[in-house]
Amino acid sequence: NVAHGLAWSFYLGYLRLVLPCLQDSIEAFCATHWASRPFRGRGSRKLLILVPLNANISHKLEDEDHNIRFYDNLPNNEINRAGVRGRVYKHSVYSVMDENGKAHECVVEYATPLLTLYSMSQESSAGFGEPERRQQVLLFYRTLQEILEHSLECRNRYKLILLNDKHDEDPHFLSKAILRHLEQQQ
Amino acid sequence: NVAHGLAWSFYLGYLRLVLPCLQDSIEAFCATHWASRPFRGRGSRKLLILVPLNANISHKLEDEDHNIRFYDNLPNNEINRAGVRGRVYKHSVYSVMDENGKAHECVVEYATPLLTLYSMSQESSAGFGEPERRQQVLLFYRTLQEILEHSLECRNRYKLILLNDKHDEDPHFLSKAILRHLEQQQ
Ligand SMILES: Nc1nc(=O)c2ncn([C@@H]3O[C@@H]4COP(=O)(O)O[C@H]5[C@@H](O)[C@H](n6cnc7c(N)ncnc76)O[C@@H]5COP(=O)(O)O[C@@H]3[C@@H]4O)c2[nH]1
Repeated sequence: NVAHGLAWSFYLGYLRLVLPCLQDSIEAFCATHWASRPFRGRGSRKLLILVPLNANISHKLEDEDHNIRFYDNLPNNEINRAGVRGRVYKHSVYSVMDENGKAHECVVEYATPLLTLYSMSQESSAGFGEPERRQQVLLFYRTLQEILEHSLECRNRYKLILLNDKHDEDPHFLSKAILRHLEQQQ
Repeated sequence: NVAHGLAWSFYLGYLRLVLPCLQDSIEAFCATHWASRPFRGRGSRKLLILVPLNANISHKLEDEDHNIRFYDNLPNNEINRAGVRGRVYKHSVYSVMDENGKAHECVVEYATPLLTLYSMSQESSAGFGEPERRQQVLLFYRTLQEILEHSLECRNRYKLILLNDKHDEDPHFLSKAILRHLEQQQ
């Protein structure tokens, strides 16, 4: 079950390493961006992880929805990993505009392992096709949810956002989905 | 089968992205390190990927064998991936000394997904234990070998080095294993 292993890999090789220092990174970021005062108001200090059911992932969020703009990257985090000296882990900060034109900053990215699920479903030799892919995305989501709920290093530092692709024709589908989740944390 | 998905993920989400520009990175590296003349002689211009059967991975190769020294990192490669702007991919160059005291430079690292296999075998809720782990490492190695042999982007740009941990007591086991593989390319 590919999704099971990818969820564990995402947790063990990434979330468990980066979430404990996310708060500090955001604070360092706010100190160097004091003029524009990001992360005030409804902005979230958790890592928002987007999980689209169709595993259709963009490399730039602003390509999905013009109410989303790339703001800047958080400071780099360097960790020695498996022979790579100072491997870089970083997150991007986006500014998301609501219907009143107000901007909210958040640290958001897609769950990268979904790119693997998508590509595997396109490679005949990889062993599964498009019909199984949706199943695998759901299994990934549920496995990850389960792992993260029991993780001390990750607790309260993330938000998993499952995106139902049925509303894809709405040009502001993504910003609205993100804003709904930001609101829920008040 | 966790190892199957991890091998595909390692190819689709990493090797397929970085191997095509490895040669250029090494050339840029040699241009900025001209005084010490690295990669002459027996040094390899392929990515050496270490696959230890026991999945026991160090974060710094020099901790494993004092005949190995960290030389420097190749230039960073920045790619926009799944919402992370300019995600950094880099490799470390090591200097490996042979029995005659001669140094050979190479780009080498452990296969990162083995860290996931190792950690999963330690987590009771992940679904497999130490006895299955060796099987999974072999499956990972064979699947990866199969994928890479059929890959146009990766052909001739890598070398998979399966490390049998039976010789772990030899303090120069790792440098000798690497040098054997460098020799094979003449
Ligand atoms: N040596 C090495 N250097 C790299 O830069 C690198 N980047 C990825 N990988 C390995 O390739 C495979 C595919 O990567 P993917 O990005 O889909 O999944 C990644 C990704 O979803 C997430 N992750 C890891 N590092 C980052 C990162 N810097 N930024 C965002 N996400 C990351 O966590 C998963 C597991 O990571 P690793 O367990 O380090 O091994 C990966 C994986 O086996 C790398 N391996």
